[in-house]
Amino acid sequence: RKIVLDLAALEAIDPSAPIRRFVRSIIEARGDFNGRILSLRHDDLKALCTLVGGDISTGVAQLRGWGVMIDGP
Amino acid sequence: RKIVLDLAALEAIDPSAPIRRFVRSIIEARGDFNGRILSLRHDDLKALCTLVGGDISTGVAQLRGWGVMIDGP
Ligand SMILES: Nc1nc2c(ncn2[C@@H]2O[C@@H]3COP(=O)(O)O[C@H]4[C@@H](O)[C@H](n5cnc6c(=O)[nH]c(N)nc65)O[C@@H]4COP(=O)(O)O[C@H]3[C@H]2O)c(=O)[nH]1
Ligand SMILES: Nc1nc2c(ncn2[C@@H]2O[C@@H]3COP(=O)(O)O[C@H]4[C@@H](O)[C@H](n5cnc6c(=O)[nH]c(N)nc65)O[C@@H]4COP(=O)(O)O[C@H]3[C@H]2O)c(=O)[nH]1
Ligand SMILES: Nc1nc2c(ncn2[C@@H]2O[C@@H]3COP(=O)(O)O[C@H]4[C@@H](O)[C@H](n5cnc6c(=O)[nH]c(N)nc65)O[C@@H]4COP(=O)(O)O[C@H]3[C@H]2O)c(=O)[nH]1
Ligand SMILES: Nc1nc2c(ncn2[C@@H]2O[C@@H]3COP(=O)(O)O[C@H]4[C@@H](O)[C@H](n5cnc6c(=O)[nH]c(N)nc65)O[C@@H]4COP(=O)(O)O[C@H]3[C@H]2O)c(=O)[nH]1
Repeated sequence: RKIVLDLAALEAIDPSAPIRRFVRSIIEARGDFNGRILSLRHDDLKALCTLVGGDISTGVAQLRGWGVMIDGP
Repeated sequence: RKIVLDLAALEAIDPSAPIRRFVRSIIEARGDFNGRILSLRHDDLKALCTLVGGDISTGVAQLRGWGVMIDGP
């Protein structure tokens, strides 16, 4: 499943700072300044969940709970 | 270096059929029907060169010779 993040929702979640830094580095590597949405590789899920501080199921639950994942596992 | 292919130029090169099939599979996986240009991952270079029938330097030389690589190694 494609991981799709809602960038506006992400900005509003203070504790998501480590995720925002990761997202910012991908935005800059691409030059993708659409500002609304960012699709990431399935392979990035592990890194994202580690940055949230848990394993895959904890990380996905947290991202869902924050309302920042438009699409994902 | 990003690998960027010129899709119009590629269509005109008969012996590039294996490359065109690889490119078509990525276009369909993405739903990317812009039809002019396709950027591929640096990691795809090995697969591309194998499909051209050689190692990396032979494959890159062939893609350059055909005029289908807008940007690459
Ligand atoms: N639609 C689509 N296009 C793809 C995909 N994979 C690669 N590309 C295209 O191929 C270019 C080069 O990819 P790269 O060498 O892996 O080089 C990439 C990669 O190292 C990194 N990067 C970009 N997006 C992501 C991401 O979502 N996850 C990860 N882990 N790295 C990324 O930044 C570099 C530059 O990215 P771009 O400027 O976007 O440039 C990308 C993009 O135009 C894909 O799954 N879908
Ligand atoms: N996952 C995803 N990422 C997107 C999408 N639209 C834009 N991006 C990201 O935002 C960067 C800038 O896109 P751009 O200004 O539209 O301008 C783009 C576009 O006009 C064109 N381009 C280059 N490669 C491709 C390609 O493989 N497919 C398409 N459709 N356009 C490409 O060259 C410019 C630079 O492309 P990139 O190096 O790929 O860099 C792209 C890409 O990393 C999208 O729908 N999905
Ligand atoms: N080897 C190879 N495979 C490719 C390429 N383009 C697409 N794919 C395959 O097709 C799937 C869907 O690509 P997408 O619709 O562009 O959907 C992509 C795209 O929106 C975004 N993405 C991933 N990497 C990049 C990147 O380097 N640059 C940009 N701009 N977007 C990326 O994340 C989404 C999910 O990526 P994945 O889970 O990895 O899933 C990708 C990947 O398995 C390519 O150039 N080379
Ligand atoms: N800027 C940006 N937009 C995103 C992203 N994820 C989703 N979208 C939006 O949602 C649609 C599907 O994106 P995709 O799955 O990456 O699937 C994309 C992607 O695989 C590819 N694509 C489009 N533009 C580019 C580009 O500039 N560079 C590359 N590498 N691929 C592109 O063509 C497919 C269809 O693109 P669209 O019809 O334009 O429509 C795109 C775009 O409007 C993202 O990470 N960044």
